Order: sequence, then C-alpha cells, then structure tokens
Amino acid sequence: MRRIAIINQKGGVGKTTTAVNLSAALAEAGMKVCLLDIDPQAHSSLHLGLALGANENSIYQCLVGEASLADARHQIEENLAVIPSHIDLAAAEMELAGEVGREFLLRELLEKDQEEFDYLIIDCPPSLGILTLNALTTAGEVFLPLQPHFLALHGFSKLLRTIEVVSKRLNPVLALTGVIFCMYEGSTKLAQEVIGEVEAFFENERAKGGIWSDVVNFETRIRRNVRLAEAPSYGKSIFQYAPHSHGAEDYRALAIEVLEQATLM
Amino acid sequence: MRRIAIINQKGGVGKTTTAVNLSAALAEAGMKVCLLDIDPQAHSSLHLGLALGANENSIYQCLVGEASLADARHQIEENLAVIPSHIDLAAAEMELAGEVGREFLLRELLEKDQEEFDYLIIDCPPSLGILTLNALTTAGEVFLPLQPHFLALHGFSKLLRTIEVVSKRLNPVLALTGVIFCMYEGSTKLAQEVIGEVEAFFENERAKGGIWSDVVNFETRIRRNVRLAEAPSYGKSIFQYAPHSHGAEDYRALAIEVLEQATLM
Ligand SMILES: Nc1ncnc2c1ncn2[C@@H]1O[C@H](COP(=O)(O)OP(=O)(O)OP(=O)(O)O)[C@@H](O)[C@H]1O
Ligand SMILES: Nc1ncnc2c1ncn2[C@@H]1O[C@H](COP(=O)(O)OP(=O)(O)OP(=O)(O)O)[C@@H](O)[C@H]1O
Ligand SMILES: [Mg+2]
Ligand SMILES: [Mg+2]
Repeated sequence: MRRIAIINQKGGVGKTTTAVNLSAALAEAGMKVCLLDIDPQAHSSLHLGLALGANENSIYQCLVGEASLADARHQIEENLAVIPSHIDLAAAEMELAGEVGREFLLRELLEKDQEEFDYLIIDCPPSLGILTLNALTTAGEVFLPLQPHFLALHGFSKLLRTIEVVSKRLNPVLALTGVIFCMYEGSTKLAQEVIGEVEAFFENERAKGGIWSDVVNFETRIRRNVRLAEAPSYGKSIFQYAPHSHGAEDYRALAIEVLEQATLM
Repeated sequence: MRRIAIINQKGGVGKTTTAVNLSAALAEAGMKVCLLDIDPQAHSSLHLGLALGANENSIYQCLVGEASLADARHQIEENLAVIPSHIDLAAAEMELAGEVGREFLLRELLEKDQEEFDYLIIDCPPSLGILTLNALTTAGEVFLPLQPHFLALHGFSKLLRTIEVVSKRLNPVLALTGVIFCMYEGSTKLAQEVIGEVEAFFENERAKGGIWSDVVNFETRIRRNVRLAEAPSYGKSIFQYAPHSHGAEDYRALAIEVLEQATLM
C-alpha cells in the first residue's frame, strides 16, 4: 500500500482539492483507495458530503483511543473509502500535548487496521503541528501541492526542512516523491517564474545527488477551474460533478502519472 | 485611531493582500497608517520587502518584552509604517502559553506607544490561536476578507462565534464592521451564490436587530488580478508595482468606502 501525505502549511493552495480528486481518480482507475482527513476543518469530509452527526466516529475518536480506523471509515464508492474528520479534532493538539509518543498514534492505528488498500491518501491541515506530524510518521511518501505564487513559495524551504527532520528522527522511510502545481494559470508570467524556480532547485539537487534527487515534479498542471471550487458544494468529487471539465481532465492525468510512478518504485 | 484586525482562519483568502494594499491605499489618501504583522509567516513584511536581519526587532521581541513597538517599527513611505513579523513568532504560541493575561500583551504594548496614527491595520495568521487573540483584544474593529468559494464559507460561523466570544469576555468594544469579497471572479455562478448567502445572512441580522446589524458588506469586490500576486515578489504594494491595474483600482475603491464609513462612526 502506498501511503501518501498531502501537506503544505500555506493555506488555500489546493491540498483538499488534490486529496479528494486524486483519491477519486485513482479509485476510478480501479485502485482501492482510503482517503483519511486529519484536518480539523474537515474539508475533505465535507467535500464528499460527509458531515458527521453527534454520535458518529471521526479520526478524533480514533486518535484519543475511543475507536478503530474501521469504526470511523465510510465506504463512499466501490473503490473509495473515507475516514472523516471533525472540528473536535482542533482540541486534540492540546489534549495530546502530554501523551508520550503522540506523534505515532496514527501509525499505531494503521498497524492494527485489517483492511487492505492500494492507496492511503492523507489530507493535512495548513500547519506543521501534531496532526501533520502524525500523518508524516504514518506515510511513506509526501506530495506537495504548490500554488505557483510568490507568497506560496516563501514557506517551501521550511516545508522541506520539516520533511527532512521527520525522516531523520521519526520515520526513516519518509520521502518527498511528488510536487503538484495547483491553481495553474498558464498565461501568467508569475506561474512560469515560480515553476521555473522550483524545477531549477530540484534539477540542481539531482545534479549533486542531494536528498531531494528522487522528487518528481509531475508534468500535469492542475489548471484553475471553477468547477473544482463548485464540486464541494454538491458533496461530490469532480468526476461525479463535472466529469468533462478541465478539473476532471487534469486530476485524471495526474492519477495516470502517479500510477506510472508506482511501476518505477 | 481606528484599530482594525484582518482575520480569517481559512488560509489563502486574501488577508495579507488586503492588509498591505488597504494600508497603502489609506496612506496614499493621506492617512497616517501603521501596518502590524502578527503572522509568523511574516508575509505582510515580505510583501513590502522587509526581510529582517538577525539582530533586528520584530513583533516577536515586542511580545516577549524585549522591545517596544517603536523599536520594531519601520517607516516605509511618508504615511505608512510597518511593524514586521518573523518566523521566530511561531514559537511564541508555546512560549506564551503559561503567561497570565497573555491575550493582552499586544494591547499593553499599544497603550505605551507614543506615536499617533489614523489607522492601525493588523494582518493575522490563518488560525484562531493566541496571536489572533492578541489582535482581537487590541483592535476595535474586525474586517473579514472572504473568498467567495464554498469551502471558504464553511468556517464563517466559527469565525463569527470567536469574535462574539472575544467581545463578550475580553474586549467589549470589538465589533465586526466590514466584510470584503476577495479573489472575485464575477462571471462565476459560485461567486454570486456565496455572496448572496452572506448578504442574506446579514440582511436577516439587520431585520431582527441581531448583534451583526452594523456589519458593512463593502460594495467593492477585489477582483482576481495576477498583478496582486506579482507585487509581493518585488517587495511593493500594488500602487508602487502596477498603479493602473484592476488590483490597484479595487483597493483604492475599498479605501474610499472605508474612509466614508469612518464619517458615520
Ligand atoms: N484548481 C483549482 N481551480 C479553482 N479553484 C480551486 C482549485 N483548487 C482548489 N480550488 C479552490 O480554492 C480554495 C482552496 O483550495 P483547498 O481548500 O483545496 O486548499 P487547501 O490547501 O486544502 O486549504 P486549507 O489550507 O484551508 O486546507 C477552495 O475553495 C477550492 O475549492
Ligand atoms: N485578488 C487577487 N487576485 C489574484 N491573486 C491574489 C489576490 N489576492 C491574493 N492573491 C494571491 O493569492 C495568494 C493568497 O493570498 P494571501 O496570501 O493574501 O492570503 P492570506 O489569507 O493572507 O493567506 P494566509 O492564510 O497564508 O495568511 C497569494 O499568493 C496572493 O498573492
Ligand atoms: Mg484543506
Ligand atoms: Mg497572510
């Protein structure tokens, strides 16, 4: 099973949109996918129409030891299951602060989980706190959604440092394996400049055999497309809501690149 | 002096772009403006080209008692001063956790500040933690930048609740006085729907004399405009970088509405 955390501490860059629609595209391609929402905003859950009732289990109950992952999992489609989040999770940062080994709670839950999937995709909050750390100790890979804007690029080096520290101290198998350009507006010079800077950075890493040599800058650019912003209001993935839109095209193309990448691993 | 906090816990909705360009527009109109950056990302500071050196004071030094606001303030233009932030501020949430009355540190600093301004504009991080709380106990008003998207609207009620709780318990003069629609794409149905929902909510409040009766939904929509995303890479406000762009037009128009609003207060 590939375990991929979708992270970026800059808010509003396309983490949730990528987690949901990449999961749906991989499921459409026949993979068994589990989407795990560990963001207290619970936007991946909301995006797929899963607003939880009072007594329903979410990832919060799992992390505080009151439920297993299976207790919280919902089967959305044939190949797509979701473990939803809930606003209660916001309190977890405080509640878990004193717990020994609190970074490994999710990994323990996954080790006990019997169900087999091809892909585990984890949607993370816009921060590098305990919830994102749990995702990074559970995942084997990291995908970074990047909005090709100047301010969004500014936190990039901090993001790489966090991945590096986690892979050194907490999870030696963790690797950054993919960068995805989201909200792409091809006609702007800004997008070309920012993408150029990121690609030059990784080419330089490959040339000197640095730790980021294996990173794939996916060819697919996720174009800005209002259908992607409309789909969550219907509780649907882009494939259910607007299957012939640019958004659907781009996330299908991304899924093909992700599947091809798996053959090389 | 009007003290306005620019908040929204949803990331990437236009807080920084609004804080910087509204400040610059008010300064251009002859107001003396102090822009205070209390986000550890320090994007408002970066936007105006203020990347701090190792020994320079930022709002971090002020909050931990090592500097006054005047020690950290930089005069950028004739009517525009900035108190910059720094990544060190990220540690402040932990460092200040045990401090009694930690929500009032910024207010105390401002009370001791001798310099007179017409406007204090505070750019906040995408969270409702201790830094945003400091802004909310210092400010008299709150402006909410809103991206007219479904996911961005989802956290709106939590935002209103936070403002309500702060004004009840910590700062009785605090009031939500303005909502600004950012990244507006007029041709999309989504924008019309979301704006319609927000405006209906406030009309209903006014009709029943609820606590949000005095909120102004500014007429000005800040249109999506790539010049606004390019300006920070040059360390400039939109007025210095592209004074005739849509972005400059919209933030000037917003400043005029903000100044008109002041005459009614
Ligand atoms: N390619 C796109 N085209 C148009 N709109 C998009 C696109 N990708 C995402 N959006 C919209 O932009 C907003 C931000 O995207 P999203 O919520 O996925 O980002 P995020 O990184 O998950 O945000 P957060 O940091 O709050 O978790 C949402 O309203 C979403 O619907
Ligand atoms: N009207 C606009 N048109 C085009 N781009 C915009 C507009 N407003 C903001 N942007 C760009 O969108 C991105 C997000 O905006 P900004 O950083 O101001 O949001 P924010 O709410 O301050 O984000 P954060 O939550 O990270 O503090 C930035 O890259 C910015 O340059
Ligand atoms: Mg998200
Ligand atoms: Mg900001």
